[in-house]
Amino acid sequence: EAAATTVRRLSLYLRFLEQSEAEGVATVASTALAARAGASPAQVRKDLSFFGSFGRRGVGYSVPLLAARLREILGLGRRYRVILIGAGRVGTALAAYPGFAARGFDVAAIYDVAPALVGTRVNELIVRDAARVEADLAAVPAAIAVIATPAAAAQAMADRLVKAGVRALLNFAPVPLAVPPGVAVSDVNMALELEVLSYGLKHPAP
Amino acid sequence: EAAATTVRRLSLYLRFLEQSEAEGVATVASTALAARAGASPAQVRKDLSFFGSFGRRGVGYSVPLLAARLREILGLGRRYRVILIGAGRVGTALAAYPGFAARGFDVAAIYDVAPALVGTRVNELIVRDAARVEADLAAVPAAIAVIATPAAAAQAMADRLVKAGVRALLNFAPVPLAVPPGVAVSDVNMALELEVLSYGLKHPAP
Ligand SMILES: NC(=O)c1ccc[n+]([C@@H]2O[C@H](COP(=O)([O-])OP(=O)(O)OC[C@H]3O[C@@H](n4cnc5c(N)ncnc54)[C@H](O)[C@@H]3O)[C@@H](O)[C@H]2O)c1
Ligand SMILES: NC(=O)c1ccc[n+]([C@@H]2O[C@H](COP(=O)([O-])OP(=O)(O)OC[C@H]3O[C@@H](n4cnc5c(N)ncnc54)[C@H](O)[C@@H]3O)[C@@H](O)[C@H]2O)c1
Repeated sequence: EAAATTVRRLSLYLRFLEQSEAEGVATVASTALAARAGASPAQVRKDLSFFGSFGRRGVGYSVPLLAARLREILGLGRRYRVILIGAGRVGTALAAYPGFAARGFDVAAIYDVAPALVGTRVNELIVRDAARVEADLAAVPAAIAVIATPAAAAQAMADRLVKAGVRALLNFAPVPLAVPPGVAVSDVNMALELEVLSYGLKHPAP
Repeated sequence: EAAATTVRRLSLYLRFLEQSEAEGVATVASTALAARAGASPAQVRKDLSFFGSFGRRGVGYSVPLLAARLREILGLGRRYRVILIGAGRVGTALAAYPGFAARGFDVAAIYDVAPALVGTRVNELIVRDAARVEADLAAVPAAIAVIATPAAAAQAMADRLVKAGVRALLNFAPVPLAVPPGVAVSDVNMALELEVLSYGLKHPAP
C-alpha cells in the first residue's frame, strides 16, 4: 500500500508531466521528475516501478503514457463530489478555490450549524443546515468530505459522515479522527508546513 | 539535502515521540514511527541514519534522545517570528490557529492592501497596511512570511519580502514563486491533499 508521502510525490510528478505535455515535450528523465517533487532520481524510479515498468534507462519516460498511467493510479479518471462541513474561514476559502474543480473535485455543498450562516451565499453555493447532511447524502452520495469545524465537533461529524457512506475525509481540525478500516483520512496541519521551512532556514539549500 | 517529503516525515516522527514522552514511554521501535508517518520501517531507519546513528537494532530508539535530536535537526530549538500577507479567509484562519504558537511559530503581524481591512482586529493583531512591510521588517526582522494574497499579487510580494530579508515563504497562492537560492519556499495546495484521498478511494487500505 503506497503511503501518503508516496502518493503526494506521484501527484507532483503528474503536475510536472501535464506541464511538459502542454509544452509539447515527449519524454522526461527521472532527474527532472525528481527535481520537481523534491526527491532523488532513485526514489522516482522506485515509486514508478511499484506500479509497473514505464521508462527505459537512458531514454526516460514517455510523457503522455506516464501521465495517463498516473492519472489512473491516483483515481483521477473520474470526478468526485466533495462536501464541506463548516462555513467559517477555512470552509469558505476552500469553497472559493478554483484548484479543486481543475483537478476533478467538485464542491457540491457546504454545511454549517450557525443560524446566521445557514442560507447565506458562498460563491455558487448556499450554506445548508448541517442537520440535513444525512438526508442529502442519501439522495446524492459524495465520496469526499472536508471537515473544517472546530476541534470539538470534528469526531462526531466524522462518525455521521462515515455512517452516511462517505469514504474519504480531509481533516483540518487539530484532532486525530478515529475511523473504521476502509475510510481514508488526510490530516492537514499548517504547522507541519512551517516545520519544513524551519528546516530550510537551518539548512539553506546551496 | 533532505527533501521536503523527508522533512515532513521527521516532523511526524517528532509528533509521535512527543506524545510518547508525555505518556512516559522510554523507547520506540522503527515500526511504530513508520506507522505514524505512513512510511516503511526501512524508510524510518534510512531517514534517521542520514542524520547520525540513534537506535540499536532490537532495542529501538530512545524517546527523549531522538526527540531532542529531531527538534534540533528541524531547527525548532528557537522561536520564529512569522508575518502573514493577506487578511482574507486564509490569512485570518491562520492568524487564529493555535497550532502555530504551540510549535514555536509566533504570528507577529498581518498585512493587507484593502482600506476596509487595514486597522481591523484579527485575534490579537491589528491589520497593518501592506505598504509598511519593509519598514516593519527593517525595525524587527521576521524569518518566515506566509503569502495568502490572490495569485496576481504573490510574486511581487515575494520579491519585496526577500529583499527585506525574509528567507522562508509559505505560499498559498496558486502560482509557483521564483526566489533566489538560499530562500526556502513551501507551496500549499489542498488539491494535492484531495488527490491523496482519491488514491485512497481507489485503493482502500485493508
Ligand atoms: N490545520 C491547519 O493548518 C489549520 C489552520 C487554520 C485553522 N484550522 C482549523 O480548521 C478548523 C476551522 O477553522 P476556521 O478558522 O474556519 O474556524 P471558524 O470558526 O471560522 O469556522 C468553523 C465553522 O464551523 C461551524 N461549525 C461548528 N460546529 C459544526 C458542526 N457540527 N457542523 C458544521 N459546522 C459546524 C461553525 O459554526 C463555524 O462557522 C478549526 O478546527 C481550526 O482549528 C486548521
Ligand atoms: N492552496 C490552497 O489549497 C488554497 C486554498 C484556498 C485558497 N487558496 C489561495 O490562497 C489565496 C488567498 O485566498 P483567500 O480565500 O484568503 O482570498 P481572499 O480574497 O479572501 O483574501 C486575499 C486577501 O489578500 C489581500 N491582498 C491583495 N493583494 C495584496 C497585497 N499585495 N498585499 C497584501 N494583501 C493583499 C486582499 O485584499 C484580500 O484581503 C488565494 O491566492 C487563493 O487562491 C489556496
